[in-house]
Amino acid sequence: MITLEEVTKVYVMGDVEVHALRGISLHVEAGEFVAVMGPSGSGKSTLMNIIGCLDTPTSGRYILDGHDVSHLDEDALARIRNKRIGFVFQTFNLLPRTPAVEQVELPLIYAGVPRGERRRRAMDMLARVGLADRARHHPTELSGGQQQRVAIARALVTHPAILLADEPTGNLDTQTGEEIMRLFRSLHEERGLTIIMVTHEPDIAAWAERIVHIRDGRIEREERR
Amino acid sequence: MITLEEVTKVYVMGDVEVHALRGISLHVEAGEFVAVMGPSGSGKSTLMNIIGCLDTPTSGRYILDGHDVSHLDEDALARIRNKRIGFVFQTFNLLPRTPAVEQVELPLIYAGVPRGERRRRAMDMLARVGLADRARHHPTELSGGQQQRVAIARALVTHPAILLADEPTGNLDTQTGEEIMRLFRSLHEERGLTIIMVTHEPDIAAWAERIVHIRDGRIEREERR
Ligand SMILES: Nc1ncnc2c1ncn2[C@@H]1O[C@H](COP(=O)(O)OP(=O)(O)OP(=O)(O)O)[C@@H](O)[C@H]1O
Ligand SMILES: Nc1ncnc2c1ncn2[C@@H]1O[C@H](COP(=O)(O)OP(=O)(O)OP(=O)(O)O)[C@@H](O)[C@H]1O
Ligand SMILES: [Mg+2]
Ligand SMILES: [Mg+2]
Repeated sequence: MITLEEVTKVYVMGDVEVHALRGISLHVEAGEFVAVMGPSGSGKSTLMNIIGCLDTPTSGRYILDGHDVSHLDEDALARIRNKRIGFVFQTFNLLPRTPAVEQVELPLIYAGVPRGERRRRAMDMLARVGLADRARHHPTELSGGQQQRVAIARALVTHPAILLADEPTGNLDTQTGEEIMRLFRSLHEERGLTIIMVTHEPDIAAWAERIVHIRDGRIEREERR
Repeated sequence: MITLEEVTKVYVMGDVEVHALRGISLHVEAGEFVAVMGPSGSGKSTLMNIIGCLDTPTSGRYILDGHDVSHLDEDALARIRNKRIGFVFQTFNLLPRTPAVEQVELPLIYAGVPRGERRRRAMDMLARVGLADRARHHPTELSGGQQQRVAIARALVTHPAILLADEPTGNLDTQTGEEIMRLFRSLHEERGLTIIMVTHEPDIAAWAERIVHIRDGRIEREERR
C-alpha cells in the first residue's frame, strides 16, 4: 500500500541546506498499525507530510497503492488526500472562527456528502472523541486537548483508508489518550484502517504492531510486537 | 507569593454557562516547583491563565506578592506579566513570520534591554534549549518540538521570578524532554525560580516537589514528594 524508496528531503534556506530526510526506505502494508518514534527534529513530521501527500520528496520514490506519486502536482495530490487519507496535524490546524462541528464537517463537504448526513456523521464522530457537548465551541473556546480531539474527529469522519496521526495524544491526559487509542484500535480492527502514528510516548506506541525509530532523517531500527 | 482564594471562572456562551473553575484555593510559596495534572478540559490552562495575569477570575481573589490582582485592568496586568512571569503556552503562540532568535528577543525589547545584550542573551537561551543552529528559522521551518523549545526559551530569557509552563514537553521525545526538565531544575536551584507546570506525563511531574490534581474545575487532591 505505502512504499518509500530512498526518499530524501532537503530544505534550502539561502546558502544553508537542511537535510530533513536522508534516505528513507519503508513499506507499510494495508491494514498495518505502525508507530514512528524519534528525537525532536529527526524528520518524523516531514516523513508524515510526504506519506500524506502534503509534500513531495527531493529524491527517491513514493508509491501509494501501486501509483508513483513522487512528482504529482498540487491538484492531483489534493485529490488523493481527500479520498484516501485522514491527517491529524501536530499543531491541529483548525479553522480560526469555526465551530467544532463545522470543522469536522469540512472533509464531508469536499466529498459531496449531503447536508443532513454530514451533520449526523460529524456529531457522531465528535461524540466518539467525547466532545458532543462542545459542538458549537470555536477553537479559542476549547482546551488544548479538546482542539486535538476535534482534529482527530475531522481526520476520521470520511472513513479514510489511511490515518496519519502526528502526536495525536500530545495534549491529552493518560485516560483520554487511552480512549483515543481504543477508538483507533477499534477502527483498525473493524475497518482495516491503516494507521501510521508519530508519538514520543512508549505507552502510546505500545498500541501499534510495529515501531519505526527515526534518527537524523534515517530509520535507525524497527521493533515488531 | 501566589495565593488563590475560592477562584471561579465561568464562560458565558449565549444561554450556556461553562464552569471552567469551580472554586480553586491554592497557595504556592516563592521558590516552589509544582506540577498540575488532570483530565483534558478540567481547567488547567484556565487556572494557568489566571495565575499568569492573562485573565481574571469570575469570583474569588488572586493575591500575587501581597497584592490583590483579581480586578486589575489590562495594562496593569501586562506590566506585572512582563516583569515577573514567563509563560510557555500549550500552543506556543509564536509570531508567524519571525526568526527564532527574534521571538526570544521580544520580551527583552519590552524590558528595554540594549540591542547587543538582547542578541547575546537570546542566542544563549536558544543554545540552552538545543537550538543554536535554528536561530534564523521561522516557525514554519521548525519542527513541533523545536517551536515548543523556542517558546520555552522566550519564557525564560528575562529571568522571570515565576515560570508558568503549560505542557512544555507535549511535543518532545523523552530525551529532549529530560534536557528541558534539567534546565528547569537548574534554574530552580540556581535562581530560586518558582515553577508551575501543567503536564499529563507522570515522568515529567516527578521532577516537581508537589503535584496538584485537578478534576472538573476543582482541586481533587495533592501529592508531596
Ligand atoms: N473561551 C471559552 N468559552 C467557553 N468555554 C471555554 C473557553 N475556554 C475554555 N473553555 C472550556 O473550559 C474548560 C476548561 O478549559 P481548559 O483549557 O482550562 O482545560 P485544560 O484542563 O487545560 O484541558 P487540556 O488538558 O485539554 O488542555 C473546557 O471544557 C473548555 O471547553
Ligand atoms: N520548511 C523548513 N525549512 C527548513 N528547515 C525545516 C523546514 N521544516 C522542517 N525543517 C527542519 O527539518 C528537521 C525535521 O523537521 P520535522 O518537523 O520533520 O521534525 P520532527 O521529527 O517532526 O520533530 P518534532 O518531534 O520536534 O516534531 C528539523 O530540524 C527542522 O528544523
Ligand atoms: Mg514533528
Ligand atoms: Mg490546557
